[in-house]
Amino acid sequence: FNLNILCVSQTGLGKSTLINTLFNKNIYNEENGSNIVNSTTDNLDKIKLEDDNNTISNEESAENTNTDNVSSNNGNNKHNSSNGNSESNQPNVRIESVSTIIEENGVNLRLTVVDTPGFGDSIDNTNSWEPIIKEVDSRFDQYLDAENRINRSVIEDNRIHACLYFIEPTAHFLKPLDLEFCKQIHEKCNLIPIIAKSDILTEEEIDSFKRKITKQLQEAGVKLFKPPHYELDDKETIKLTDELYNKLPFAVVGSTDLVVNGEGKQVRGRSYPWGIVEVDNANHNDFVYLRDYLVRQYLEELRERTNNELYENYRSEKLTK
Amino acid sequence: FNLNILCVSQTGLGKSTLINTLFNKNIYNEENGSNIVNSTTDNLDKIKLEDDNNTISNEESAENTNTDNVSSNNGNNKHNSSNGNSESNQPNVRIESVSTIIEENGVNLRLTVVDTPGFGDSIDNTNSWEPIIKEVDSRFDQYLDAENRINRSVIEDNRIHACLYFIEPTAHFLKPLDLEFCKQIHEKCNLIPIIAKSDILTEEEIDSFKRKITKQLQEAGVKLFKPPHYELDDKETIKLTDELYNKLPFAVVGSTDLVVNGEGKQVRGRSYPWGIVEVDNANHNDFVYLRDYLVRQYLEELRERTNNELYENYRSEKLTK
Ligand SMILES: Nc1nc2c(ncn2[C@@H]2O[C@H](COP(=O)(O)OP(=O)(O)O)[C@@H](O)[C@H]2O)c(=O)[nH]1
Ligand SMILES: Nc1nc2c(ncn2[C@@H]2O[C@H](COP(=O)(O)OP(=O)(O)O)[C@@H](O)[C@H]2O)c(=O)[nH]1
Repeated sequence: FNLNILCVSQTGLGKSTLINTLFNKNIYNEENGSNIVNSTTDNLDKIKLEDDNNTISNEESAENTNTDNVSSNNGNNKHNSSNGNSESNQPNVRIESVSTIIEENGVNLRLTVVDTPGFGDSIDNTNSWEPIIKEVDSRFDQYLDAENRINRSVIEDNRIHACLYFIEPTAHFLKPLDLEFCKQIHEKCNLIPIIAKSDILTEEEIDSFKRKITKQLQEAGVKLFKPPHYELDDKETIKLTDELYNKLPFAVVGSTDLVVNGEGKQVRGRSYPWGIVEVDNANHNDFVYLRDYLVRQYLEELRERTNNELYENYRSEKLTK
Repeated sequence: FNLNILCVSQTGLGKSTLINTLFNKNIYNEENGSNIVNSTTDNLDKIKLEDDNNTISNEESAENTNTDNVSSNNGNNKHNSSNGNSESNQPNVRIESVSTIIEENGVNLRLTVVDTPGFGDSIDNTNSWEPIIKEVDSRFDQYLDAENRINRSVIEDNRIHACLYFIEPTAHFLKPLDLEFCKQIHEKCNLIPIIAKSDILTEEEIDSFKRKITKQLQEAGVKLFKPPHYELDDKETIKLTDELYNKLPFAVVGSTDLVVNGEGKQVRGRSYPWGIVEVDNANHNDFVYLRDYLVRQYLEELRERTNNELYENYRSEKLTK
């Protein structure tokens, strides 16, 4: 089973922590059996080779990480000269992927997390979504090629099954970059937006922020991933699915640190002078709902919608061009 | 006594809340006797007139707020066309000022807070500091003109006495825009950087973040406001001054809401499911230190350094050009 998650976040929103929290493992540590690859669009064949061998030299990949990058520089060099700080002035979005084996409910899951360091981090972030969209498209293309071969017995599915988009917890509204990215991605990937580091918001602030975000996304015509209802679903199941969907965007907290909570129990959380935020406590944040949505309940649905709807749309658009 | 504070922050970092917390008054509410003016550089004469009359029509100024703006558009319209969202793509930094009377220690203080809505909020924030630097310079120019008049008996001091710079609490490092702005402003204003919404950070994260920020600022040659030592200061005073300075950037929390804390006492704070952050509790955040630094202990020092050092440098540079 493959699960390929695209994780889009500006630096500092707790992305690495959240991924490790979701899978209960430090997936960015190669000693845990992870392959770290700098998978810019040129390298996709290299990933495929590594998947077959599963023996990429960790030294070599660790060297490559962070040095290879796809710059979406607009060629607007006049910006650079006014500033002397050309590297950080223009968007410099890199695509990095980490693959590892996760055990989920006794099943081995081959997880790949595709990260986008540099997104939203520059002074000028114009078109910073382009390398990311390119990455998603190239994974569709790779699948298209594989489908067209004579021997199709085993096709590696490297397509993105879900996009986790990290929203900064300003408590006001989505920023222009957030909206632009969501509009670019939602018809190519199952989009699951989350409010990052939501322990900065009170319960009322979370409610009002969620309402504003939902309204902005609706007005922009952005579709979020919604698990389908099945004919044989009972009322309870349908109700649960809808309740989960209505919690979007999930307001989450991530932590792999263990702390002792008010009841003396050791839990994952963050310790402040005024109290302990518990990751797995549904009264403290939506982490458990995100985990159910993305990892536990709807893996099949995420993959099916990718294959039957998102990939098919891409394919027919490409073939009719 | 005039105190003019320049408040530079991207939207959503709690700027309005913090200002109201510092002065224990909703200064943005005109019913509290505030003058709200959209003081772009063209309007500085208008402010002066209003100060004299103190009767600007509140309806008119409320209308003007948010409609007048100084765009630091680089004329790079090719960005706009690729995006269809031209307003938010380019920097659109407005200068707004709010003036009000504050009573501090039995003394009436004429406070002016100059805000910079739009700073850091666009997809492309190149040169978004320019309208702000222009504002600071034009206030120096206004003072220069007043000094050159024949009748100099009363000079209104509209120069910026302190710049409060809001750092996003990512816990990683200063962003390129932060560094660029600090480099542009520190030789024109007393710079006091703060980590906004610091209740998102644990105590260890605050310590390590402060160390990184301090290092980055030092390496960039940025000077922060440091109260001087006086000959007659005793050891204790010198020690306290240095301790305050060493807490920079202050990691603050703002709130005008009253909540009941663990001891049943009514305090200003934020109420979370896992506990209450208290604004005025030095164990919870640096608010009381910021308040001492900016409002209680060093008003004279802030004004003196502005007059004797920052303004003098500006004046001699201008006159030697
Ligand atoms: N308040 C808060 N801090 C978090 C959370 N998750 C991570 N952090 C902290 O944020 C900082 C950056 O986290 P990291 O995962 O490295 O962020 P990344 O740059 O997005 O990968 C670290 O100090 C984390 O401990 C969260 O849910 N809430
Ligand atoms: N966690 C946290 N939230 C804050 C703090 N100060 C303000 N807020 C909240 O952040 C949101 C935006 O505050 P506001 O003052 O309007 O921000 P501004 O856009 O920078 O003026 C509001 O929901 C505030 O209650 C703080 O110190 N910590």
